[in-house]
Amino acid sequence: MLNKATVERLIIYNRVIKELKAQGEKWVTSTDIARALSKTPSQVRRDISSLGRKGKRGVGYNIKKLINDLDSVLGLNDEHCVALIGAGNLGRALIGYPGFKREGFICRLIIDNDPEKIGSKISGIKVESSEGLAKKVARKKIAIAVITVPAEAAQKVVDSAVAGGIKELLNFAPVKIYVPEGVNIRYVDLALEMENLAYSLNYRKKN
Amino acid sequence: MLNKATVERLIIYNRVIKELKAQGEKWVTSTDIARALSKTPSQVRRDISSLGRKGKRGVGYNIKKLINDLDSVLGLNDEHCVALIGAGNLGRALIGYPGFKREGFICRLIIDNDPEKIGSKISGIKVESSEGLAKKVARKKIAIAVITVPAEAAQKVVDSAVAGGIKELLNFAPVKIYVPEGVNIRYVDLALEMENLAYSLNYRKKN
Ligand SMILES: NC(=O)c1ccc[n+]([C@@H]2O[C@H](COP(=O)([O-])OP(=O)(O)OC[C@H]3O[C@@H](n4cnc5c(N)ncnc54)[C@H](O)[C@@H]3O)[C@@H](O)[C@H]2O)c1
Ligand SMILES: NC(=O)c1ccc[n+]([C@@H]2O[C@H](COP(=O)([O-])OP(=O)(O)OC[C@H]3O[C@@H](n4cnc5c(N)ncnc54)[C@H](O)[C@@H]3O)[C@@H](O)[C@H]2O)c1
Repeated sequence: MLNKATVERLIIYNRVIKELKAQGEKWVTSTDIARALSKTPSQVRRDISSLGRKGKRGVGYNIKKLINDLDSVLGLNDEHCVALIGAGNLGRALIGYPGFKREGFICRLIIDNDPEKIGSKISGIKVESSEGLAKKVARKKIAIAVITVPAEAAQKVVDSAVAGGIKELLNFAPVKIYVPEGVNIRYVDLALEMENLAYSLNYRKKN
Repeated sequence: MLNKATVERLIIYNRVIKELKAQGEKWVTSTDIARALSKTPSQVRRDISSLGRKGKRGVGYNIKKLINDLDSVLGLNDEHCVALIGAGNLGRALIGYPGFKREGFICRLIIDNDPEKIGSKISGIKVESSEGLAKKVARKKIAIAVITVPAEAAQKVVDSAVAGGIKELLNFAPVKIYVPEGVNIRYVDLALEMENLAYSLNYRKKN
C-alpha cells in the first residue's frame, strides 16, 4: 500500500495532468507537474515511478498512459456510491457540490434524524431516517460514508454505518472516532486550511 | 518563506504536539510526532529544524518551547479577523464551526446578495449586502476572506474583496480565480479528500 502522503500527491498530480491534457498536451514532464504544484521534479518522478511508469528522456510521460495508470491505482475508473450522514448546512453543501459527481462519487443515501428533514428531497435524493441506518447502507451496498453530524452524534452513526458495511469514512465532526480494524477514517479540519493563510499573512507582516 | 508543503506539515505537527501537551507530556521526540502522522522521524526533524529549534539527544524537544516556536512562525499568536463571502449552506457551516474560533479565526463580516438573507443574523453576526463590499472589508481592516459563493460569482467578489485590502483568500468555489501580485489564494476541493478514500477502497479490493 502506498503511503498516505504519496497518495495525496498522486491525486493532485492527476488533476494537473488532466488539465494539461484538456489543453491539448500529449506529453508531460516531471518539471511541468512540479512547477504547477511547487514541488521538486525529483519528488514527482519518485512518486510516478511507484506506479511503475517511466518517462522518456527529454520527452516526459505519455499523458494518456499516465492518466490511465493514475486513475487505475487511485480507483477512479469506477463510480463510487456514497452515503451522506447529517443533512445539515455542511451536508447539503456537499450533496450539491459538482466536484464529487465529476470524480465519480455518487450520493445514493442521505440520512438525518430531524423529522423536518426526513422525507424531503435534496438534489433529487430523499432524506431517510437514521433509524435502521446499518440496514439502509447494507441494502445499497455502500462502502463510503461522509459524516456531517454534530460531534456528539458522530460515534453512534459511525458505529451503525460500519455495522452496515461502510469501509471508508470522511469525517467532518470535530471529534476523534473509533473504527474497527479494516475500516479507514479520514478527518477533515478546514481550520488547518485557514492556518496556512495565517502563516502567509504573518510572514508578510514580518518581512 | 518556508515552502507550502513544509508549512502544511508544521501545522499538523503543531496539532499533534498540543494534544500531547494536553495529555501532560513535557517532552516530545521526532519519533512521537512521526508515528502519529505516518511520517518519518527524519522528515519531522528536518521540518522542525527550519524553525531553528534543536532537540536534546535521547530526550527530544521541550514541548512548551516547540509550541511557542510553531505558534509564532505560523502566526497563531494573534487573532485573525475573517470575512465570509457567501452565506449559503457551506458558508453557514463554516461560520458555526468551533474549529475556526479555537484557532483564533474570528468572523467579523458576513456578505451575501440574497435579500432574504441580508439583515438576518448568523451566530450573532449580521449578514450584510455585497454592495460596497470593498469598503466594508476595508473599514474593518480584514485581511482574510473565505469565498463560498457560486462559481459564477467568485471572481467578482474576490476583485471587490482584494480592492478592500484582503490579502489572503480561502476559495471553495470550483473555479480558477485571478488575484494580483501580493495576494495569496488557497483552493479547497473536498473531492480530493474523497479520492483518498477511493484509493484505499480500491487497494483493498485488489489485495
Ligand atoms: N471539519 C470541518 O472543517 C468542519 C467545518 C464545518 C462544520 N463541521 C462540522 O460538521 C458538522 C455539521 O455541521 P453543520 O454546520 O452542517 O451542522 P448542522 O447542525 O447544520 O447539521 C447537522 C445535521 O445533522 C443532523 N443530525 C444530528 N444528529 C444526528 C443523528 N444522530 N443522525 C443523523 N443525523 C443527525 C441534524 O439534524 C442536522 O441536519 C458539525 O459537527 C460541525 O462541527 C466541520
Ligand atoms: N470546494 C469544495 O470542496 C466545495 C464543497 C461544497 C461546495 N463548494 C462550493 O461552495 C460554494 C457554496 O456552496 P453552497 O452549497 O453553500 O451554495 P449555496 O447556494 O447554498 O450558497 C451560495 C451563497 O452565495 C450567495 N451569493 C451568490 N452570489 C453572490 C454574490 N455575488 N455576492 C455575495 N453572495 C452571493 C447566495 O445568495 C448564497 O447564499 C459553491 O460554489 C459550491 O460549488 C465547494
